[in-house]
Amino acid sequence: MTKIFTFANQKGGVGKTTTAVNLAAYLSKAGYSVLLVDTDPQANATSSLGLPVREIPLSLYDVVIDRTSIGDTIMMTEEVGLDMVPSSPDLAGAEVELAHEPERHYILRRALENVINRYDFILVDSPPSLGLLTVNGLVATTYGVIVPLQAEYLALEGLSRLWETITLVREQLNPKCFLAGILITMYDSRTKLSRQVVNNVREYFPQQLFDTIIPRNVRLSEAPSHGQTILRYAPYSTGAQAYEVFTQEFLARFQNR
Amino acid sequence: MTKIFTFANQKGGVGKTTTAVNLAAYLSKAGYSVLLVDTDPQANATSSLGLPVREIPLSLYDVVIDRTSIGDTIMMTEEVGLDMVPSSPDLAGAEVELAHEPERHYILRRALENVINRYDFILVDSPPSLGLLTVNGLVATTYGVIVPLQAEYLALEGLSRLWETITLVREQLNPKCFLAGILITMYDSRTKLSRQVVNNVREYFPQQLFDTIIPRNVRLSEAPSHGQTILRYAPYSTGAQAYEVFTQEFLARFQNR
Ligand SMILES: Nc1ncnc2c1ncn2[C@@H]1O[C@H](COP(=O)(O)OP(=O)(O)OP(=O)(O)O)[C@@H](O)[C@H]1O
Ligand SMILES: Nc1ncnc2c1ncn2[C@@H]1O[C@H](COP(=O)(O)OP(=O)(O)OP(=O)(O)O)[C@@H](O)[C@H]1O
Ligand SMILES: [Mg+2]
Ligand SMILES: [Mg+2]
Repeated sequence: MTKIFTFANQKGGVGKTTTAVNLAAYLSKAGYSVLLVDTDPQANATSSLGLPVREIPLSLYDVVIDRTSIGDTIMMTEEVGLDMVPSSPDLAGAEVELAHEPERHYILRRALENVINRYDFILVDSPPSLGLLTVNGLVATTYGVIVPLQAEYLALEGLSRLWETITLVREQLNPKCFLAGILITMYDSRTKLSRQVVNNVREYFPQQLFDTIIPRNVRLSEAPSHGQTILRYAPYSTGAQAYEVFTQEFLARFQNR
Repeated sequence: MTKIFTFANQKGGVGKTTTAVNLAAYLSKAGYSVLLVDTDPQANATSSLGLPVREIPLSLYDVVIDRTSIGDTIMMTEEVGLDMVPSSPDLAGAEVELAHEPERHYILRRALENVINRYDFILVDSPPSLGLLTVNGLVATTYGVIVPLQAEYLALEGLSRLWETITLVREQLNPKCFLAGILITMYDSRTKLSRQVVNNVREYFPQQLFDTIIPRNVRLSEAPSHGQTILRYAPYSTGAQAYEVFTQEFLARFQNR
């Protein structure tokens, strides 16, 4: 039974892509078959896995405008067992192009039905907004939403709005859309702010907060420039180790549900 | 003659809001009258200046749906000489609500014509996307676009797409939309990556790159949680000093043009 998770947070630069890409890598290392879907027109997840964004023949955009099936867009990556549905900058126009399509919120969910039994996990990366592309991810999820949260005040401020949106989608479009986990990213143990944010989140969302905290580690931001996940680029770095531990916690929480 | 600048970068979390808010503060400290316009539905610039986002009577959204003039939305802030046009989460629906409005790209430009002679500078903060709200900022600018750029690989990757969009808007919608400056933010001198990104930008955009580099400094990320600019929160911090020096360089570059 394939488990579909969506990574979302409208606040920019909080580690959505870094988390989706590296969790996908460690899940495939653990022997699971994984599909990573990039719904962000920036196509950062696509380039982080070494795929040439400007030369991609078919992307999620072609699926959205009904030109092709999602199966035709799937590309293999350097990691065994990790495939990818690439994004394209054209996706930026989807929200307006589909404004009058009554079923526009179900496009990704329906598309994934064609490939669902080929993978153990499908991970969906979202853009920094609560628009149509992100909502498609919230409607497609079958196991819930993972929220990467930078340990900063402005990122915390957006959490209540994200919670409202998740609740709205659960009530109106997808009963399986719930806040499945919050992962603290770019944590700097030297700052009081980081500790305050974590304490704040633990108070309001104790069930959802993962124990694993991802520290700030420059290796994580270097890896995309080599088109590699942290597993391949710097497997002994503190960033890699944190994502490996996170993967174990993720599996412990969801594997048997 | 009012000078309108727009702060844009579709990459999330690169310091757009932090730069717009703190430049506005130091310009008002230098005796200029400044209007800060928040076009991001996250309303981070609004809350960074201490305004209560959920209780704002009239916001930019009311202007966009033609319910009121921008003058009616203007609020004073704690800084003398710094006013604000607040945002609201409702703004997230604007792209779809205005999809068929032929003049949708000119809404902000036209609205600002009513207040243009009341301020020396108008600074526009954008959301992390290249959608309608950001394009409105690119069409409204009269002195160009300031691009805050985090010294990271994924932020650099988005620069060519941003350049293409700025060029497109200049050719089709606003001849005054050009790349007026690139400001390196969250620079960590200990990492090779930061140095590589700066060298890369200096090679391709030598004219636009500001000499001032904003270092990573936790005081900058603490200030918004107090609803204060860095000038009021921690004026002697390295972050505050960097924005003060940046303001001087900004004035030197644009004051006499
Ligand atoms: N733990 C970390 N330590 C250091 N750098 C990190 C870490 N996690 C992510 N980064 C870097 O921070 C930046 C933002 O991360 P990322 O792009 O994953 O966030 P995002 O939420 O996907 O951004 P966007 O909102 O633009 O989609 C990137 O340059 C990334 O390489
Ligand atoms: N020089 C800096 N040093 C440390 N932290 C910073 C610095 N500049 C910004 N920050 C913090 O980094 C985070 C991202 O900055 P900011 O919100 O200004 O970026 P943005 O580009 O406006 O984000 P978005 O794309 O979500 O609109 C915020 O939490 C901010 O407080
Ligand atoms: Mg991303
Ligand atoms: Mg911002």
